[in-house]
Formats: sequence, C-alpha cells, structure tokens
Amino acid sequence: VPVLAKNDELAARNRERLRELNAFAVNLMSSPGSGKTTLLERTIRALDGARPVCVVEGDQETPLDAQRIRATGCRAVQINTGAGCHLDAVMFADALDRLRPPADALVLTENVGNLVCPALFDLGEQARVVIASVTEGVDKPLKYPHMFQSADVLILNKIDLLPYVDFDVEQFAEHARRVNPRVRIMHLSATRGDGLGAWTDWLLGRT
Amino acid sequence: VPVLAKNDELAARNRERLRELNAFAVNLMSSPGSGKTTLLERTIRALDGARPVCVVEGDQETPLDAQRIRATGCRAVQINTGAGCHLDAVMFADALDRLRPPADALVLTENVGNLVCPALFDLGEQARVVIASVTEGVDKPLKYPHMFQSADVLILNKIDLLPYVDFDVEQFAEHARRVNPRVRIMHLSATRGDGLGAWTDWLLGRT
Ligand SMILES: Nc1nc2c(ncn2[C@@H]2O[C@H](COP(=O)(O)OP(=O)(O)OP(=O)(O)O)[C@@H](O)[C@H]2O)c(=O)[nH]1
Ligand SMILES: Nc1nc2c(ncn2[C@@H]2O[C@H](COP(=O)(O)OP(=O)(O)OP(=O)(O)O)[C@@H](O)[C@H]2O)c(=O)[nH]1
Ligand SMILES: [Mg+2]
Ligand SMILES: [Mg+2]
Ligand SMILES: [Zn+2]
Ligand SMILES: [Zn+2]
Repeated sequence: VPVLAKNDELAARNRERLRELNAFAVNLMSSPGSGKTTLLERTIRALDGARPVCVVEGDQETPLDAQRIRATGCRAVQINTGAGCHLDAVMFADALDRLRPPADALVLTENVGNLVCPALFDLGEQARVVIASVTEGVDKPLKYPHMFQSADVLILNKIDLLPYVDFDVEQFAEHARRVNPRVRIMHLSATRGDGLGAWTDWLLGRT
Repeated sequence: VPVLAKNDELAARNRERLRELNAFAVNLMSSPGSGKTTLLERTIRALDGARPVCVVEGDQETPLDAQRIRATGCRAVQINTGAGCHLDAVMFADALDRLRPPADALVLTENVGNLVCPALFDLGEQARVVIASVTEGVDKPLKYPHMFQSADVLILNKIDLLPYVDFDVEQFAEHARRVNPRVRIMHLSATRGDGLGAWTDWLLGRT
C-alpha cells in the first residue's frame, strides 16, 4: 500500500474519532515564524473557556511551543519529528491518545513550520488554516500552490507591520484567489489583537 | 543504494566539476520570504562584474525568481520541483548542464524556501548560507537545528525592521552558536543595503 494511501486510511479513522467526540479539529500551517504559536496563545485567552481547547504541537526539535501553550493554562502535547518535515496521521493519532480531548473540544494542531510538505499529509482534521505574514512577500500563494490550495481559511498576519514593508494586500488576495477561488481571507495581528474576533467567531462556528 | 547515498555520489561529482572550473558554488537556504532573491538581486548589482555570476533558482512553481534575476542582466535557470520540497544533486547537475558556468564563476543557488528538507541534500556546493529574518523569531536555530548546523554563514536579514519587532539579536546569536559554534553571522538589510559589503567581500574570498 503506498505511503500516502496508508496515511489517508488512518486520517479517515482519526476524523471519525473526532466526529464521535463532536470535536472540531484544525490543522494550522505556515512558514517558520509566521505567528502560529502567538495566534494560538491569543486565541486560547480570547476564547476564555467558551469551548474546551487542546493543542497538538509539531516541531523538529524542542518543547518550546507546547510550553508556551501550557503557560496559558491549556493542555498541549509536543511532537518532535527529528529530521521530519511534517506531521502525519500516525503522529496525530498518537497525540490524540496522549491528549484525550473531551467532548466538544477544539483540537488545534500547529504543524511543523513549512509551506511545502504539511499540505500533502491529511491528519484527520476538519479544517485547514494557513497563515501567511505581510513580511514574506505577495507571491507565496503562486510559488507554494499546494499549501494555499488546501486552505479553508487564509490568515494574513502581522498587519501591524504594513507601514514598514512593501506588501500589496490586494495583490496578495488576487494571487491567493487564483489558486484557491473560495478561500476565506482574514487580516490579523496576533501580537496586537486586530482581527481576532472574526477568527474566534469562525472557530466557534458562528460564521 | 539508499537514496541519500546516491545523491551524495552525484553531489561529489558536481563538486569536482565546479572545482575544475575554479567556480565557487553557494547553496542559499531559508524560510519562504526571508529575502533570498532580494539579496541575490542586490549582490549581482554590487559585484558589478568583479566575477562572473550565474544563478540556479529552485521553487515549487513559477519562473518568478529566475525572471527577477535575469532582470539584473545575470544568467539564471529555474527549476520547478512541483510537489518537491528541496533541490537535490540530480536537479543541480541538470541545472549546471543548462547554465554552463564559465571559469571562475560564482554559482549561486537559491534553494526552495524551506527550513527543513534542503539541509539534508548535498548539491555539490562549496558553501552553505542560511538566511533568517528578524521577523521570524529568535528560536529558529533551536527548532530547526539541522538547517542551522549546516550553515557556513548565517545571514540575519531585514535588520531595518528591528525597531518594529520583538527580536533580541544577542539571544538569536546565542541560539545559533549553540547549534553551530563556529558559524559566521552577518547582519543585513537586503532592501536597504546595510551589511552588503561584508557579504560580497566574503563571496569574493576576501575574508
Ligand atoms: N509584528 C508582529 N509580530 C508577530 C505577530 N505574530 C507573531 N509575531 C512575531 O513573530 C515571531 C514568530 O512568532 P511565532 O508565533 O513563534 O511563530 P510560529 O509560526 O509559531 O513559528 P514556528 O513554530 O517556529 O514555525 C515572534 O517574534 C512573534 O512575536 C504579529 O501579528 N505582528
Ligand atoms: N523590510 C525588508 N524587507 C525585505 C528585506 N529583504 C527582503 N524583503 C522583502 O521580503 C519579501 C520576500 O523577499 P524575497 O527576496 O522574495 O524572499 P525569498 O526568500 O526569495 O522568498 P522565496 O523564494 O519565495 O522563498 C519581499 O517583499 C521583499 O521586499 C529586507 O532586508 N528588509
Ligand atoms: Mg510555533
Ligand atoms: Mg526567492
Ligand atoms: Zn517533507
Ligand atoms: Zn522534504
């Protein structure tokens, strides 16, 4: 059985397991340092218990991101992939075993910082969220199309830096919609909190 | 023969081929959007013919980066990897066939934007240069250690944005030296030109 087919079978079982819990699982992906962990920290605090949250953290090395999440009072497990460049359904299944999400939980997974490989591996999530930041350039959707095509939501982060960088927000949206015509785009600053409300509304299923 | 061993055999032949040309080949790696192409554009203009330059561009999709390089008057070939996440020795050998670098050339390769996989594939370069930008956070060397361990030079780019971001330059250097004690660190702004002289001096073998 080819590697990807095997992965997808287990992903389907993960998806079913989460459905039985009425959990909402999100696979959060981006380049290194686009703001995934910062957004999760802000999100957990903003949700303020509206729904139980647990987090799966993926990185090549270190427990740093899971530690940041736990500092908010939220449960997190850290996966270290070593030389690996993406999370897969096996790792996600193991993480769910360790995490034991309660009924109705938001299960938020921060994938390895990488705009390439994570897009190719279904974990069993219900939704995929991709973060791009205004410091990375407007052409990323065209150059890394598999990632941007796979997104349900596309967060443009670090909008507080717009005055200092050469970034055309309209052109970025145009490129994003060329590879993914129906993607939902949100503008955010994870550090300042701009746009956080629209994001948490979407997470809570209100929009 | 395992995949990586086969790669390394061809890389060794690429290395020898470049040595016979007295060429200096650099493998330039970073996260998406850290400034690889912008740095190459500035470098070519700053070198102003001091040495012949040719460029190998690697991206999943589009000819955009090779086009930007050619706009400077410099020869470039574009490799598109499709779903692939890194350049390898086969692609690099093909690129050299297309590029036909002259004697004494600087052969500058911009790898796929990815802090993970490119570190694992020897192309046949003489040196590896990694770019990190001040917008990505200080912990990247710890979290992506294979990439930072493999660097001969580590360029900290976008220093013009330091007033607007939370980035401790000393802490970053400390993390980088923890995984790579002898790495040479350079501070640059590819857009403004700060630090360009030290970089071109190194390229020309003057330091
Ligand atoms: N100016 C600004 N900086 C931000 C914003 N969001 C995050 N950052 C900064 O960007 C850097 C990286 O943030 P992280 O949240 O660690 O990024 P990440 O995507 O989790 O990084 P990896 O897990 O290593 O891939 C940190 O220095 C953050 O403070 C934002 O909205 N504006
Ligand atoms: N403020 C600032 N922006 C920069 C600097 N260098 C590059 N940029 C910007 O960063 C964005 C990405 O630059 P690129 O040179 O395309 O980055 P790249 O690493 O080649 O990107 P990929 O090839 O897609 O991985 C562009 O909008 C550049 O203008 C810098 O020193 N300072
Ligand atoms: Mg993180
Ligand atoms: Mg580029
Ligand atoms: Zn990969
Ligand atoms: Zn890879």
